[in-house]
Amino acid sequence: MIELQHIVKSYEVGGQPIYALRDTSESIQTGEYVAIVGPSGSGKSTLLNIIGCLLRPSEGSYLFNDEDVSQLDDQALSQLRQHQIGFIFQSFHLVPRLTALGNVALPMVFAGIPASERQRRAQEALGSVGLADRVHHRPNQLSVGQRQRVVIARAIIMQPSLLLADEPTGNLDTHSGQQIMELLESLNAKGLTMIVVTHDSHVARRANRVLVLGDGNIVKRIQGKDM
Amino acid sequence: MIELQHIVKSYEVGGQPIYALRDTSESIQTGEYVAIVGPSGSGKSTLLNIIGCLLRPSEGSYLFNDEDVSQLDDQALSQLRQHQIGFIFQSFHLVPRLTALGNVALPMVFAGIPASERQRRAQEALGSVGLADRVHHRPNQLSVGQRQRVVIARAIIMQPSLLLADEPTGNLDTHSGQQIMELLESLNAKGLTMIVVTHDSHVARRANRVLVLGDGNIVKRIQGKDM
Ligand SMILES: Nc1ncnc2c1ncn2[C@@H]1O[C@H](COP(=O)(O)OP(=O)(O)OP(=O)(O)O)[C@@H](O)[C@H]1O
Ligand SMILES: Nc1ncnc2c1ncn2[C@@H]1O[C@H](COP(=O)(O)OP(=O)(O)OP(=O)(O)O)[C@@H](O)[C@H]1O
Ligand SMILES: [Mg+2]
Ligand SMILES: [Mg+2]
Repeated sequence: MIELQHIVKSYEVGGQPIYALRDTSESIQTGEYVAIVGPSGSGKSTLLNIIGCLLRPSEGSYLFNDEDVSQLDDQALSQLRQHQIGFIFQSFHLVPRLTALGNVALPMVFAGIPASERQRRAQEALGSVGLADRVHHRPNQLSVGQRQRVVIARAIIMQPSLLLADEPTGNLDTHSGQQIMELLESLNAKGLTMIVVTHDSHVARRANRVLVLGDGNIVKRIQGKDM
Repeated sequence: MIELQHIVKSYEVGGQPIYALRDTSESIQTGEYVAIVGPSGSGKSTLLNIIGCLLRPSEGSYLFNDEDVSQLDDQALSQLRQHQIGFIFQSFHLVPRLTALGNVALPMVFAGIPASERQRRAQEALGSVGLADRVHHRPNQLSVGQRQRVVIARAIIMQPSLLLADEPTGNLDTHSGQQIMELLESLNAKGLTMIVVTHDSHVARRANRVLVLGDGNIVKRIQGKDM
């Protein structure tokens, strides 16, 4: 499903080059459950954003289902993201003036789904992440962990084929975090390809395999049976 | 240092009362190191924000160093926070157009400290959280864990007498998280009173004692020796 070849991502700050990712290559098969771990600043979010077509690499090629992503214009990329990819952002990106319900329903608005169906599905998704009694709260009327769960519900509402989760349990207590991972793993069991960036070793060890990043490189690959 | 009596914090959403904190009472002595744990949405950030004089309770009294906080106007509260309290926010609150250096220096600007001293101390503080090579980056040029570390450096730069940390290691890998907690504990050893909200049991068990929140109440108090 995902074929990365010699991906580089660099920036320039104060005239100096900064390498977020250096020559990264990896294949991820449909239906896999891959965890990405590594120190703060090692390039995990950068890698996930490139896979999610939210960031263009500086060098290298990315084939998504055998299609060369660099050949797609912004409109085509946006369509691809909308229909195929669910993204749980590390910094949320919720709409401040919409309620939890409105935020979760937003992808369905873009897909032209009628209002009554949107309401029903958003309500159900929020229930599945333990927020049934917070559906009418706006983001600033929610705890940070509750906002994170709204982001999770929004990411899975369109039943994407690829789920990219950047620290999905980072602001959750152990119990809530486990409930979330069980929910996501049940979706993976039904065929959802899942890539999870995490600092939590309990989350990482539930994946099929783990990519360990260090200073912009994949420094280690661990197979499920070796964890 | 901190005396909370029958603190209640409630909101109204859609005509319904929401209790973030219900009848909470606790004393915290100068120099203590207290952890606050509990499920997502249980009231931890609300409690910390009231202690930090960022949020006024709906009911109850709060004495900070024997002074009734409810009798202080906004100007006096702002002075108190500026000079005595360092706050590591769960959602950062960095200034987007300032660099890491500028963000860390901001409390010193308010205190009238001269530019050369601000530069030197901000540089040193960022070095102590592992960001020596990121000082000129703005928040959107930093990873989320790097932003969190800028927030930590900013919170300790004015050598406050009380440090309030809301999930200080939430976006950090285990190693970076340990380095941060060792830094904060070294300050506690020198007399800094510290209250840390955390979902990480490894962080919680390093405190003198732990308050366990549940649905807006302190449901359990654990002494250091019993952890
Ligand atoms: N402005 C508000 N209006 C209405 N309800 C609110 C508001 N702020 C917080 N709440 C509610 O108060 C409760 C406590 O929120 P708080 O942020 O203190 O939780 P928390 O323990 O810090 O959670 P987390 O671990 O997710 O950060 C939550 O259920 C939240 O929905
Ligand atoms: N726009 C940018 N300009 C310059 N440098 C950047 C930019 N975005 C990211 N970086 C740098 O690239 C590196 C990788 O960032 P990335 O966000 O991928 O890290 P991460 O592994 O997700 O970290 P964390 O665990 O803290 O979230 C970091 O050192 C960061 O400072
Ligand atoms: Mg990241
Ligand atoms: Mg909180």
